[in-house]
Amino acid sequence: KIPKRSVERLSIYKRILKVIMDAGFTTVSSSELAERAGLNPAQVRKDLVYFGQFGTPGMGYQVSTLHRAITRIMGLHKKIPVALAGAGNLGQALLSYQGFKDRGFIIESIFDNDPEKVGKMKNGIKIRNEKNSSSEIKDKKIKVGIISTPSSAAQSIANKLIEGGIKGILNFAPIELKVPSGIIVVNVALCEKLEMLSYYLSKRKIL
Amino acid sequence: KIPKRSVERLSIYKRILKVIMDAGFTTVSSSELAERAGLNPAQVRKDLVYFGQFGTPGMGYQVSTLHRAITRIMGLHKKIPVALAGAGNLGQALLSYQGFKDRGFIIESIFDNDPEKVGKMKNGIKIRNEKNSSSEIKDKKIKVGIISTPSSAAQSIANKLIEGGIKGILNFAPIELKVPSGIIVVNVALCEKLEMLSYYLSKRKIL
Ligand SMILES: NC(=O)c1ccc[n+]([C@@H]2O[C@H](COP(=O)([O-])OP(=O)(O)OC[C@H]3O[C@@H](n4cnc5c(N)ncnc54)[C@H](O)[C@@H]3O)[C@@H](O)[C@H]2O)c1
Ligand SMILES: NC(=O)c1ccc[n+]([C@@H]2O[C@H](COP(=O)([O-])OP(=O)(O)OC[C@H]3O[C@@H](n4cnc5c(N)ncnc54)[C@H](O)[C@@H]3O)[C@@H](O)[C@H]2O)c1
Repeated sequence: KIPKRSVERLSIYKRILKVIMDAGFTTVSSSELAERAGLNPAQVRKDLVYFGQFGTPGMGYQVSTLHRAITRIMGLHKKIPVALAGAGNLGQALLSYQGFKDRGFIIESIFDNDPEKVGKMKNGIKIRNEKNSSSEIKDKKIKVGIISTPSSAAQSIANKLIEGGIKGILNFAPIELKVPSGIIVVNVALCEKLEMLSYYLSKRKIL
Repeated sequence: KIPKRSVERLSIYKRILKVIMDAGFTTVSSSELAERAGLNPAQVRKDLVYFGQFGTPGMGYQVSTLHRAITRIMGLHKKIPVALAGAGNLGQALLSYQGFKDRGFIIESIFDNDPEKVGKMKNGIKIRNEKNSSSEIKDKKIKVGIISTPSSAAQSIANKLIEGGIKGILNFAPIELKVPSGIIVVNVALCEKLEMLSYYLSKRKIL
């Protein structure tokens, strides 16, 4: 079984390879990849071996070949339709975030339950009432959902997304979603990032 | 040197301990902590040993003692003032995010350069012009900053925050900030979370 951390690091390698490719380099060593990622070279080699045989010992990796291979392994070689539930402050920031579009994640459906928002256009898409979310997700065959509603609504909207056929959820609401097995939930807690900062600053007696 | 991953996991242990404490339990074993965190018990014990001697072998850990110790190690036992630069969609979502307040992170200054926003009150704080950011941060002795401006503005605002005395930055803008040594930058890339989802869904041939 591949450790979750190795999967997370694939994103980092892909991002670094893109920077190296754009700079015009065609090969890269595991120690250079490691240095740019703040890891050790053995960790980079160990991670990549989980996903296939890349590069030649002593010669490093072909940048565009490795980038394309990682992109395909992560399923990012094609457009991925996404449904967003909750078009408030956070939802609007996610809608206009270029980072999602650049990687092929296209928000195709937006749901809310606020009469002031339902029916309005956002980024070329009409916000629909969350009551219709299951049927629309089914029609559009969307498999990935983002929840940016208040916690009080998150479980009920998750149930509707799953009923419509969603299999993976990026959840921003600070509650533990109960989902059937086979459904993948990735939770985001930005506060843990600030906690990291606080730890390092207290260690240096700055805080 | 303590691995970054072990520091990140401290946040997870703290969150789980709080849930256990609220449920009325007074002790917890490393295997129960591990199960709730999706880790193995040896990893939990190894992580905690980096930070001190907790618990008694065979008896587990005292929940409130361990929770208080981790909170203090992370510098979260006191209020931490934060400066926010960029009061757009993402900035507004971060301003109203209860998760920051619950952990003692209090946004005390907000900066923007949009004349429509400067001077307006948000969550009881007046949005100030980013031109005055250094002097206000200095006066309020703020050490932690959040950047939620467009990439084009992120480096120049980072320089102003650092000039004012900020030592740790949570950066949402998708650019690599160049900062003097001693300044800690934690970058957030929510797209990497969607990439994780995509990897697991393609492995199951759902995407
Ligand atoms: N995890 C993190 O790090 C993080 C950071 C910021 C915000 N948040 C969370 O994200 C969520 C959204 O935050 P926000 O600042 O955008 O709040 P917001 O109030 O601005 O937006 C919430 C939106 O959800 C809509 N909504 C409510 N019930 C709904 C339902 N049943 N179906 C569909 N839409 C519904 C509302 O009408 C509103 O448009 C909150 O749960 C907040 O705690 C999390
Ligand atoms: N990392 C992630 O996962 C993620 C997710 C969503 C958004 N983002 C990023 O967050 C940033 C903000 O996104 P948004 O949707 O809130 O954009 P937005 O346009 O709604 O908000 C940006 C705000 O910054 C202000 N601003 C511009 N120049 C400034 C300056 N020099 N000083 C102070 N304020 C200034 C603008 O006036 C505006 O209020 C963008 O860089 C976006 O790419 C990142």
